[in-house]
Amino acid sequence: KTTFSEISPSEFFYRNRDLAGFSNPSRALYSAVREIVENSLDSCELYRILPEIYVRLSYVDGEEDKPEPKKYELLAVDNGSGIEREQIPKAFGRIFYGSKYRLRQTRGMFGMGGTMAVLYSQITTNRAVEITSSVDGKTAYKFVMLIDIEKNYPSILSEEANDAKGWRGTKVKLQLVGDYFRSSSKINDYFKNTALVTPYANITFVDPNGKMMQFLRNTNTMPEPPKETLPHPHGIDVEAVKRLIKNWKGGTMTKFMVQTFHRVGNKIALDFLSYAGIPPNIDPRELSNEDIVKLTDALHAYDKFLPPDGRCLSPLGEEIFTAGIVKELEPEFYAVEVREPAAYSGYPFIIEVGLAYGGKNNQPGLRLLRFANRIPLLYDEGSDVSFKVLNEEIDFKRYNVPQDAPLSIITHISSTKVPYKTVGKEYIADRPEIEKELRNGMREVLRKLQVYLGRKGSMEKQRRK
Amino acid sequence: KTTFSEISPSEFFYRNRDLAGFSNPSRALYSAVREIVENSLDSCELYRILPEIYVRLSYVDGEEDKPEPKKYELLAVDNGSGIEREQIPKAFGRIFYGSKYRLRQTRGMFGMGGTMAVLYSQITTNRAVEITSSVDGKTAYKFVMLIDIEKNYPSILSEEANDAKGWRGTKVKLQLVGDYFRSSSKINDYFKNTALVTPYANITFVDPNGKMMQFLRNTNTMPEPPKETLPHPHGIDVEAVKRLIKNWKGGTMTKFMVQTFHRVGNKIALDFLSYAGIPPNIDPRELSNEDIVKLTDALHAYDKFLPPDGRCLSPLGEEIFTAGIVKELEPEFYAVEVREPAAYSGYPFIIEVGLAYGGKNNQPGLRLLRFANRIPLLYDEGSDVSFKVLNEEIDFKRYNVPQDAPLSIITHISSTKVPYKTVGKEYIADRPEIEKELRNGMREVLRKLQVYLGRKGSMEKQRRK
Ligand SMILES: Nc1ncnc2c1ncn2[C@@H]1O[C@H](COP(=O)(O)OP(=O)(O)OP(=O)(O)O)[C@@H](O)[C@H]1O
Ligand SMILES: Nc1ncnc2c1ncn2[C@@H]1O[C@H](COP(=O)(O)OP(=O)(O)OP(=O)(O)O)[C@@H](O)[C@H]1O
Ligand SMILES: [Mg+2]
Ligand SMILES: [Mg+2]
Repeated sequence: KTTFSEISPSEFFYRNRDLAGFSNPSRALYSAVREIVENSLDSCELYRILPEIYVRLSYVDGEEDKPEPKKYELLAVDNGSGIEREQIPKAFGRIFYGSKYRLRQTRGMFGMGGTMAVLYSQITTNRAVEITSSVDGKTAYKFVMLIDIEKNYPSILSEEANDAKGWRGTKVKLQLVGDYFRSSSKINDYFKNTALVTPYANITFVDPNGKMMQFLRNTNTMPEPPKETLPHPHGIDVEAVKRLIKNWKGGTMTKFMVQTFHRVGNKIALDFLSYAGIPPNIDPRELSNEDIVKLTDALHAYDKFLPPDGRCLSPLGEEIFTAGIVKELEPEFYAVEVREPAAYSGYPFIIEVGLAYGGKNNQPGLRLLRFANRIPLLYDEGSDVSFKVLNEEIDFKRYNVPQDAPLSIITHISSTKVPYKTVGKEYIADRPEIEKELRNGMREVLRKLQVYLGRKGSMEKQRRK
Repeated sequence: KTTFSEISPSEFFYRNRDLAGFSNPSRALYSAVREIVENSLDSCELYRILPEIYVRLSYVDGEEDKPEPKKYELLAVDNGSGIEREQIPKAFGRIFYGSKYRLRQTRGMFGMGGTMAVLYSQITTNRAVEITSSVDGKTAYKFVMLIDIEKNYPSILSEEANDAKGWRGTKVKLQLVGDYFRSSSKINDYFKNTALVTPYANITFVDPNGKMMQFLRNTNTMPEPPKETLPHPHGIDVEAVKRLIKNWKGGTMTKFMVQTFHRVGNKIALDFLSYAGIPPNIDPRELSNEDIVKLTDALHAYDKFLPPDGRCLSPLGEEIFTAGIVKELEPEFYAVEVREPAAYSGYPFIIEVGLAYGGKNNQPGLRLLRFANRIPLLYDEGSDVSFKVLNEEIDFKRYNVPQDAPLSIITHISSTKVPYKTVGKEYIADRPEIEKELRNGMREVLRKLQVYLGRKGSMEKQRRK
C-alpha cells in the first residue's frame, strides 16, 4: 500500500537546498551573504535611503585553526526601512512570506532568500539566529529564533525591546558552516560588482581575517525608486484574469479594462472589446467561464495594445552605469548603451550594456559581467542568455577587435520580473525579446570601441611617421 | 508601511512556472508529457509490472487549423499500481504531496510534477482535468477536478465510481495550450530515449496528426526494483539527527547507531561512539543540544564508516543498457562500462557510461545522451556535469579517435537522490565524486573504442596489401 505524505515549503527547500544555492559550505556562505545584502539594498532603495551596509564574517571562537569547512559568524547591519515588529519572525522564519510579491522591480522576488540563510544556519550549527530591527529609530526589537522546518513557521526563543538610539534598519546575526577559503574570491567579487552598480552605497565588508573592504559612495544621487505597475494584457493567463474579475469592485467592462491593465485607455478598451465580441457595458463579473477564456485569448491576440512602457522601471542609467564602470574597472576606453524599454510576455524590461577596454584590466581576453535588477550574477555564466548572445551572436572580427583584447562586457537587465531559471538567481533564460536587446546593445558598444581603436591606430601611425 | 503577504506552494509555482519547466507553450507541452510518463514508469517499476503506456496528443475540436500555440488534449493511460481513491485528488491537486519523499531511487522526487501539468492545463484553458484510477481492477474512480491555486488544494467538481473491468492503473486526460510544431522533435526524442533505457516497456505515442510511434518491449526481464535505504552518516546534518533522535523509540546509543544508519554494525558503532566521546549506553534522547552538534560533527569526521553500498540502487546493468543501445542506435561498435557504487554527501550512486560508434548513426561528430534514474535529460546540456566532463576532462586524441568520428556517449546515473539543479530536472550538478566516476567511465569506453579502431585500421591495411 503506497503511503503518501506532504511536506512544507521549508521542508522542501531543506531537502533540496541545492535548488536555492545552498549546496555546499563554500556556496552556502556566498548565498547567505548575498541574500542578506540584497535584502538590505532593496530596503534602502525602496525608501530612497542612501545605503550604509556593514557585513562581517568572523571565525567562531576556537574554530579559527580548524580545517575548512568550519563555523563562521555572519553579522550584517543596514540603515534601511527596518521591519515592523510583528513581521520580523515570519520575514525570516517562513518560506514564501515577504513584501515583494508585486509587479515591481526589486532584487527579491521569491520570498525565501533571508529565510534560507536562517534555515542553513540552523541545520549546520543547531543555533538560533538573532534578528534586530527598528522602523522608527526609537525602539529596536531583537528576536532570537529558530525555524520549525516541518511547519514552515518561526519558533521564537526570546524577544526584547531596546532603545534604538536613533538607529533605524535591520541587523542579522547568525552562525553557519562555511568554507571561506573556497568562496572568498566569489564573495569579494560580489561586493566589488555590487559597488559597481550601486555607487551611491557605502558598503563595508570585514572578512574573517580582519581584512576590511570598503566601498565609499562617489555620488549622493539615488536612482528613482521603481514603481509598482499594472499587468499588461499580453502576459496574462486565464487564472490571472479570473482573479482580476473576482477582485473587481464593480463597473463596466470598459472601466475594468482601463483600470486593470497597463496603458489601456478608453478608446483602446472599446476597440478591443468590439474585437473580442464582448459588450462594453456589462460587468465583468457577469462573464461565464467560456467568456473568460474568450476574453483571455483575445487579450493575447489583439495587436493594438500599447507595449509596456519602462516608466515603472529603475535602470542604472548612463550616468550611474558609467560612473560605476569607470570607478571599478578604470578602463582606457569605455562605452555604455541604454536600450529602449521592451517587454517579454507582458513584463517590461530595460537592457543596458557597458564595455570597458584596457586600462587597469590589461588581462588579455574577454570577460563578461552580468547583472539583473542591480544584482551581480557570478555563477553559471555558461547557461546565461548574455553568454549565449556574446558567444554565438556577436562577430568580433566585424568590429576589428583583436581576439586577445583586454575587454569586459557588462550587461544589466531591469525588469518587473527577471526570468531567472533557478531560485538561486544565478542566470537568466533566453527569452527572444531579451536576446534581441542584448545583441543590439553589445553591437552598439562594440561599434564605439571600433571607432576608438580605429582612431587610436591611425594616431599611432601618425606618430611613427 | 510595508505590506507582507504569503503565498502557497502552488501560487509560487504558478507565478514561477519557468522554474518547473513550464515556461512557454512548446516547453510546457514537453514537460506535461514527461512528468506524466515518468509517474507511470515509476508506478510500474515499483511493483514490477511490465509497463504498458499509452500517450496521445490530439488537436482540440476546431483548433486544428489555428496557428501555434494552440489547445491540445493530452491523454495518458498506464497499467501501473493505480492510486487509492482518497489520494487521487491530492496527488494531482496539491504541490508537495506525493509518495516519493523517501530515500529510494525513483524518477519522481519533488512531489509536484503531475500537479504542475494539471496547473498549467487549468491556467491556459480554464478547464478541469479528468483523473481515473483503479488499484484493484474492480472499481475505477474518476475525478473531474481543478486546483485551488491560492490554497494549494484540489477542488473536486465530480467523482464517479465505475467498473474497472479488470484494468488497474491510472489515466490522465487534460487540455493545455502547447506548440507541437516546436516541441515535436524533443517529444519524439523523449520517447525514443526512454525506450532506450526501458526496453521492457511497451510505449505507444500518438501525435496530433495521428502518427503512431510504438516501442515494443524486446525483453520481459524487469530490473530489480530499487529499495528504500537508511541514511549514511556522512550526509547527515544536525536537523536530520535531531529528528532521528526525536523518532527514536528507545534504546542505547549503540542500538540507535546500528538501527538508524546504513552499514553500521555493533563494532563500528562502539568504535565511533568512543571516538565521539559519547557513552554507548545512554539513550540518544538524553543528549543535549550541544551533544547533538558534537555527534553530528563526529559523524562527518569519523573516517571508518563503510561507504554506502549500491545494493539499494537499480542501475540499468550491462545487459539492459547494451540491449537499449543496440536497439535504438544500431551501432557498428559499442561499449558499456558500469562503475562501482560510489557516494556523494552520503547518497549512493552508480554511474554507467555507454558508447556507440558508427552504424545507423553515421553523422560525423560527438553526441551526448544523458540519463538519470532512467529519465532522458534533453535540455540544458551545456550546464550538465556530463557535458563538462566530456568537454573539459577527456582527451580524445589520446584514444586516436578522429574529431569527426560518428560517436555517441551515453551517461546514466542511478541514485537515491539525483542532484538536479532545477525542479524541471534538466541537468545535474557537478559533484566531484560524480565527475570522477563519469570521467573514468568515459575513459574506459573510449579505450575499448581505441582497441576496436586500431584493430579495424590494421585489418584494412592487411586487406589493401
Ligand atoms: N534588511 C531588511 N530590511 C527590510 N526588510 C527586510 C530585510 N530583510 C528582509 N526583509 C523583509 O523580509 C522579507 C522576506 O525576505 P526574503 O529574503 O526571505 O524574501 P524576498 O527578499 O522577498 O525574496 P527573495 O527570496 O527573492 O530574496 C522581504 O520581502 C522584506 O520585506
Ligand atoms: N501514473 C501514476 N501511477 C501511480 N501513482 C501516481 C501516478 N501519477 C502520480 N502518482 C502518484 O502521485 C504522486 C504525485 O505525483 P507528482 O508527479 O506530482 O510527484 P512525484 O512524482 O512524487 O515527484 P516529481 O515532482 O519529482 O515528479 C506520486 O508520488 C505518486 O504517488
Ligand atoms: Mg530577499
Ligand atoms: Mg512525478
